[in-house]
Amino acid sequence: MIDLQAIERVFEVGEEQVHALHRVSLRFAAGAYASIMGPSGSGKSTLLNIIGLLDRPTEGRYRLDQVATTELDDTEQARIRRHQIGFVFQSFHLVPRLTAAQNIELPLVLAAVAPAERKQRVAAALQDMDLADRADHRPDQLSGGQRQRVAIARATIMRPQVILADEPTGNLDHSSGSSVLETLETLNRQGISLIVVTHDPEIGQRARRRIRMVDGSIAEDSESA
Amino acid sequence: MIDLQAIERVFEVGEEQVHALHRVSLRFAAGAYASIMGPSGSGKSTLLNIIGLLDRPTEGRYRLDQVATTELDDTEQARIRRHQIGFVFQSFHLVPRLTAAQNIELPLVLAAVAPAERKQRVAAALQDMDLADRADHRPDQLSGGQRQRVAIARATIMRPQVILADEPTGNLDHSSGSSVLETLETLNRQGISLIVVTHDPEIGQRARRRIRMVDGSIAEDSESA
Ligand SMILES: Nc1ncnc2c1ncn2[C@@H]1O[C@H](COP(=O)(O)OP(=O)(O)OP(=O)(O)O)[C@@H](O)[C@H]1O
Ligand SMILES: Nc1ncnc2c1ncn2[C@@H]1O[C@H](COP(=O)(O)OP(=O)(O)OP(=O)(O)O)[C@@H](O)[C@H]1O
Ligand SMILES: [Mg+2]
Ligand SMILES: [Mg+2]
Repeated sequence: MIDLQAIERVFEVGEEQVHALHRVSLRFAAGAYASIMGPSGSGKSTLLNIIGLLDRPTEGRYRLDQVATTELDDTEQARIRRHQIGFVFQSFHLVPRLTAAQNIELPLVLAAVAPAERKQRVAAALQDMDLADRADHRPDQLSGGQRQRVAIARATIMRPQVILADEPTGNLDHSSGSSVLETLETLNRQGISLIVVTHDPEIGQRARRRIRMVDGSIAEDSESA
Repeated sequence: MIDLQAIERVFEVGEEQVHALHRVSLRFAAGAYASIMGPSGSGKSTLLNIIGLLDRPTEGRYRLDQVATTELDDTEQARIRRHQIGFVFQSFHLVPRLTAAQNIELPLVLAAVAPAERKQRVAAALQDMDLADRADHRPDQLSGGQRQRVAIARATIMRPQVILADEPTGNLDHSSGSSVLETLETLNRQGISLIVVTHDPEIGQRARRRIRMVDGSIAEDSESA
């Protein structure tokens, strides 16, 4: 399903080179449930961005569902990303002018889903994320944790094949965080691959496979242990 | 030092009224160290914004260091805010065009501190936050936790009388989170009032006074217990 081979990611800042990912090789089967943990700056978001086709590796190859994505151009990558991947961003990236409901609805609109069905699916997602009474609030009228839940609902509304969640509970209290994880785990039980980046060991331990990064490399991987 | 009396904060969204804060009365002495915890949406950021003079209550009074702030106009409030308060935002609010070092330096520039002294203080702050090797990165070239540490360094560089930190460790691993708290606690021991909003009970327990909010009201306050 997800097959990363010898991935390198180097960023250039002026004269400096930052080796954000080094020799990363990982494979995930369809329906996998993995967590990625590690210190701040260890490369977790960079890795997730590459898996999510939001960034390209400097070296190495990435196959998604048998497709050699590294050989596709940006338009083709964007198409795959839109249809197959749901991404929960560490900084949410909600559309400021749209309400919570409209933000969640956006992928359905872009996929030309019929209005009646969109309405019903958005209502279900709002209910599931405990946001029904905040449907008409714009992001600046929401709390940090409410924005996070909007981002999660938007990433999952299309039932993508792969859900990538970057710190999905960072702004949530224990109870909202568990609730959100349960929603993601329910989707995983239905066959959706789930990769969660987290700093919270309680969240990380819930995954069947636990990966730890240090300084851009994979330091531990419970699957190969 | 901080004296809130019968604070109400109502937001209006279309026809709807959101009672984000209800009957909040709290007093903090100079040098206090308090944590505020509670469910997502319970009013923690709203309360912190009012204390930080970033927002005004709908009703009630707020005295900061004997000054009846609620009676000041926006310019006067902004002046007090700039000189007396350091605010770490839940969503960081860094200046995108400036580097980490320049973001941290900004309050010193605005306060007309001499260049040589600015340079030295920024270098110390970068060192303290483990960001020395990221000084020239702009926010989009930093990890989530690195941005968070820049926000903390910027909020503390002026040695304000009051530091208000909204989820300062939400994007940090355990070890960086502790390190950041130690920096804030060192400032508190020097006499600076410190109020930390957090979802992490380990962080919340470190405070001498622990406040819990539910649905816009103070549900528990260990100081009055
Ligand atoms: N666009 C960029 N340009 C330069 N350096 C970058 C860029 N993006 C990330 N970096 C650097 O690459 C390293 C890895 O960043 P990444 O965001 O993947 O870390 P992370 O593990 O997600 O950290 P956190 O837990 O703080 O979110 C960091 O040291 C960061 O400064
Ligand atoms: N500008 C606004 N307009 C309308 N409602 C708002 C506005 N800002 C906040 N709210 C609402 O007020 C309530 C309190 O928000 P606040 O941001 O203070 O919560 P919080 O305790 O910080 O939550 P979190 O832990 O998720 O960050 C929330 O239900 C939120 O939807
Ligand atoms: Mg990250
Ligand atoms: Mg908040």
